[in-house]
Amino acid sequence: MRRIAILNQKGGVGKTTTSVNLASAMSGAGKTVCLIDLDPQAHASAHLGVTATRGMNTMYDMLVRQTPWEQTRLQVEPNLWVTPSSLDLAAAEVELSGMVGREMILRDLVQAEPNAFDVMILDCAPSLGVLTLNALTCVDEVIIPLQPHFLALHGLGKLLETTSLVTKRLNPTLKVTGVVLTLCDLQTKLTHEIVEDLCRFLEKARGGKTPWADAELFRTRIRRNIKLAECPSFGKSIFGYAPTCNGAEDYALLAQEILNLQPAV
Amino acid sequence: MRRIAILNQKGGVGKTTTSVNLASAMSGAGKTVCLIDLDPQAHASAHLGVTATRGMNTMYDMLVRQTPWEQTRLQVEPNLWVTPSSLDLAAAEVELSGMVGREMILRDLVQAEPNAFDVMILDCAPSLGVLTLNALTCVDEVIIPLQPHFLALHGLGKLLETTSLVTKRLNPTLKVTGVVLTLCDLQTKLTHEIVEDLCRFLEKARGGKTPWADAELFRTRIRRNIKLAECPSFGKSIFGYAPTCNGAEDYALLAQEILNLQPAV
Ligand SMILES: Nc1ncnc2c1ncn2[C@@H]1O[C@H](COP(=O)(O)OP(=O)(O)OP(=O)(O)O)[C@@H](O)[C@H]1O
Ligand SMILES: Nc1ncnc2c1ncn2[C@@H]1O[C@H](COP(=O)(O)OP(=O)(O)OP(=O)(O)O)[C@@H](O)[C@H]1O
Ligand SMILES: [Mg+2]
Ligand SMILES: [Mg+2]
Repeated sequence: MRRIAILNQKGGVGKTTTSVNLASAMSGAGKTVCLIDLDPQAHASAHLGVTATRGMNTMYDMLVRQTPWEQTRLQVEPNLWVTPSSLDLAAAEVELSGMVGREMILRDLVQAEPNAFDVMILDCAPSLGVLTLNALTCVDEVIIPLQPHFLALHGLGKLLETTSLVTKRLNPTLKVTGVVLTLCDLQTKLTHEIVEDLCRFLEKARGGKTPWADAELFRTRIRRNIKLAECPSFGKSIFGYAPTCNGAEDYALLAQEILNLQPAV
Repeated sequence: MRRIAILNQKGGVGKTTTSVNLASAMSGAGKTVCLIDLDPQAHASAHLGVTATRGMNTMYDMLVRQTPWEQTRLQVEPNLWVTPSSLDLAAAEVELSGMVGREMILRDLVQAEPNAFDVMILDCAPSLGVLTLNALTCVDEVIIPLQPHFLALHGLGKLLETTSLVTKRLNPTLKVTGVVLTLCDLQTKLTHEIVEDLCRFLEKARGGKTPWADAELFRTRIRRNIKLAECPSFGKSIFGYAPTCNGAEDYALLAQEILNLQPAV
């Protein structure tokens, strides 16, 4: 099972949009996929029309009550399952702060079913707290959505530093698979400057010992497309809402590029 | 002194862009302004060219060591001061979790100098944790930047609920002054739908007992404008970088609209 976290502590760079549409594109290509929502905002859940109701098990139950993964997921499309989040999850940061090995709770629950799916994708909150540490400890790969803006690039150093700490102390096999440009206006000067900065940075790190030594800038870039902002209100991925628009084309290409990168683990 | 928090736990809706450019527009209009950066990403600080160095007092010192406000601010423009943030602030969430009255630390430090400035503006992180609670406890007004997208509107209920709890338990005079539409593409159907939903919601609440009963949707809307995304890389507000562009016009208008709303407290 490939285990991928979609992560960037900068807010609003397209983490949820990428998680949901990547999961849907991969399940459309015949892979069995589970999307795990680790954001208390529960936007990945809402994006696929899932709202946590009383009695339904969510991510909160997994982390705070160690409810097995099997009991917290729902099927939403033929090959796609979702483990929903809820607002209670916001309390987990403080509730878990005293627990032994608090960063490893999710890893242990996922490892109980190591081949439950072909791919597992985790949508993270805009922070590097205990929820995100649980994600980084339980996956093998990180994909970083990045809007080609200065403030988004500014935080990349801290994000990579955190993955490096997790590799040293919690999860030695963790790697950054790549960075995907999102919300792209391909013509602007700013985009070119940011892309140049980023390529230079990744080039310099190549072959070193860091978790991002083999990271690449994905060839597929996600163009700005209003239909990607409209589809969450219908509880559908872009493939269920507007399957022929630029957004669907870009995410299908990105899914293909990621699936071609590695043999299924 | 008017005390305003710029707040929305949804990521990437323009909190930092609004805080910095509003502060700069108001200081340009002759008001003395202090911008306080409560986000561990320290983007408001970076936007104005301030990077916390060793030995410099930051927001972390204020909250964890109760360093007086006077010792943590720097002047960056003729009428504009900044209390910078730093990455250490991310640790404050757990470090403060056991402290008595942890939400009131900032309020007490600011109340030691109740008339230090005409206006104080707080930029918040994309979360509703202890840092944001400190902001809500120490201000009188909340301004909510909102991108007219479904996922941004989705979280508004939780944000308002949190302001209501703060009003009940920590800060009885807290009010939501208004919502400002940011990153606006005025032509799209989605914007019209979101604006209608929002107006209907605010209309229904009018005259009630909630902190948002008098909240309005500001007439000024902030249009999408690439220069607003370029200026942070020069360490300047939009007024220092491109004073005649749409972004500068929109934020100058918004500053006027807010200053006209209330007599200076
Ligand atoms: N390529 C795109 N074109 C147009 N709109 C987009 C695109 N990608 C994302 N959006 C919209 O931009 C906003 C931010 O995206 P999204 O919520 O996915 O980011 P995020 O990183 O998950 O945010 P958060 O930090 O709050 O979790 C959303 O309203 C989304 O609908
Ligand atoms: N009106 C605008 N036009 C174009 N770009 C904008 C506009 N407002 C903000 N931006 C850009 O959009 C991105 C998000 O804005 P910003 O960082 O201010 O949001 P935020 O809510 O503070 O994010 P976070 O949740 O990470 O704190 C930034 O790269 C910023 O430069
Ligand atoms: Mg998200
Ligand atoms: Mg910000």
